[in-house]
Amino acid sequence: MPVSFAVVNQKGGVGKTTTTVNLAAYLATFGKKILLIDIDPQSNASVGFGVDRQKIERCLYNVLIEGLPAEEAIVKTSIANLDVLPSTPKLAGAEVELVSIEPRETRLKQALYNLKEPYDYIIIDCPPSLSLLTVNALGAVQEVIIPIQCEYYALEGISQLTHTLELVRESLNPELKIRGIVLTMYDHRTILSAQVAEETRKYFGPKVFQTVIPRNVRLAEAPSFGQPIIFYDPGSKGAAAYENLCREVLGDGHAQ
Amino acid sequence: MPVSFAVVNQKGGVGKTTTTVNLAAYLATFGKKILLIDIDPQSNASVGFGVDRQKIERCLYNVLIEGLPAEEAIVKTSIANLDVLPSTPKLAGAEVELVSIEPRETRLKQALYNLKEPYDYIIIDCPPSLSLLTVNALGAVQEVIIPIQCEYYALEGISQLTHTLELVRESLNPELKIRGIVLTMYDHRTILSAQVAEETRKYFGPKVFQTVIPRNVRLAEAPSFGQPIIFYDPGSKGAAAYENLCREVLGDGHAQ
Ligand SMILES: Nc1ncnc2c1ncn2[C@@H]1O[C@H](COP(=O)(O)OP(=O)(O)OP(=O)(O)O)[C@@H](O)[C@H]1O
Ligand SMILES: Nc1ncnc2c1ncn2[C@@H]1O[C@H](COP(=O)(O)OP(=O)(O)OP(=O)(O)O)[C@@H](O)[C@H]1O
Ligand SMILES: [Mg+2]
Ligand SMILES: [Mg+2]
Repeated sequence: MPVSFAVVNQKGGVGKTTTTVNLAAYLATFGKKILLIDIDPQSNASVGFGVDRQKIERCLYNVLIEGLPAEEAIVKTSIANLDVLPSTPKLAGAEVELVSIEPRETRLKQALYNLKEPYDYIIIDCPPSLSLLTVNALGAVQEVIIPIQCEYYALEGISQLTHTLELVRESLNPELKIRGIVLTMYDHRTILSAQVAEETRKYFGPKVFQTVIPRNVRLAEAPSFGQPIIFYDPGSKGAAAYENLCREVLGDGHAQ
Repeated sequence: MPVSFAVVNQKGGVGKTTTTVNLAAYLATFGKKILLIDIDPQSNASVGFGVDRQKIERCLYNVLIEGLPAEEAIVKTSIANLDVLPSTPKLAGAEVELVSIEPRETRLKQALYNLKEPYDYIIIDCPPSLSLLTVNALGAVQEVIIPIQCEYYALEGISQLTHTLELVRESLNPELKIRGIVLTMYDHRTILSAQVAEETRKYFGPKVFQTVIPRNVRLAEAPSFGQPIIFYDPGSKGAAAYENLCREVLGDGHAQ
């Protein structure tokens, strides 16, 4: 039974895709077999691994709406141990189409139940909304990882997010836990970052990962080359931070 | 007949709320009467003007779903000439509820049609999705302003956005135009910013505003004080940029 995470936060631009892509890549290089699922119609995570959306015929849309077996939409990446179940913009249509399919909240859970391939981890990149696609992701995983950008608006949405997790626990997935909170885009030069980090630790306590992801332009450059940071610039501060986060997630205590 | 804009981009965290709040504030101080509508359930724009969501009994949700007259949900801000039609998290429920109301795409347009107050400008802050709430905003305005963050993923979503605008023109609002593209969070130290700015100008040509909004931490600090930048730090680079943008929007050619 694979360990499964959804990377979720309805606030936009907080580092969900960057965290999903880079955590998945480091876990793969540590020898874990990874399935990354892109349930965001923007398909940034697919692009972040160099998947060409124009060439994709079958994607998560076909799995959720037409019942295509997940295996038939999964693509290999250039990274050993790392497969992607990609999305394309047509997934945006699934939001409305899912409303009239019963049961609409567990389509993804059912699709993953029948997966034959033995993955160690399944990681799902979510869109910036608490919509049916995100609910499908929350219904299909054991834990969530919540990136929080070190800025003011990012704090505002936390109570909405924890409320949604509560609703999902009551109706869909009683075991859903918070695996951890990742502070992202931390800028050591600004008081704002320090204040938000402090507030977040007050709210979530030990749930906040020790590793803090700094603002680092190399992380923003890597997607334009279709590569995770470990291949684009393994010596950068961004790469070191995501490597540390990976060690923390693995729980082997080697986080520096 | 007021001039109306929707500030829209389904990519998250690109500066939609920051642009809406600060453009509205400068237009108001230039003497224009402004109605800012917050159609994002995150209600960041409401918070950006110091609106206390806990104290709000009636919001855009009541207008869209229960047919409450817009005037009854509009609140005054501490800024003369600037009113806000706020949202609260319960607006997130409207996405699903709107699906079963006919006509579901023009609820906002109808609500604004009956407005008695003579506003010069109506500006709508949209959520990071191309959902029914965003479609309602696109159906209710004459023009859109599109903030584009100077980063790679922001470019990826442009074709999806222009495709959605096309669909809205065909079915809901034939006159919908692009008022302009605003380049945001431009960091003069990175090649990435320059590359994205160049690509965006290639794609949109003269539609890109001359004014480029720089990355400026004062813009990120201002919301925690419930103030637009003109009051929080009028001497900052962020304030100067939004003042220039306002002049460009007013079309008086004084943009420096
Ligand atoms: N630590 C970082 N330092 C610098 N830039 C970053 C960092 N993390 C992410 N970015 C950049 O910030 C932008 C937003 O990040 P990303 O797209 O991962 O957020 P997201 O939460 O997935 O956004 P959305 O809500 O649209 O899905 C991207 O351009 C990304 O490259
Ligand atoms: N020019 C800028 N310089 C520095 N920080 C900025 C700038 N513009 C916006 N920000 C900050 O970046 C974050 C994202 O901006 P904002 O919330 O306005 O984007 P958005 O597109 O409205 O996000 P969402 O997609 O969640 O609605 C916020 O924390 C904001 O304060
Ligand atoms: Mg993303
Ligand atoms: Mg916003």
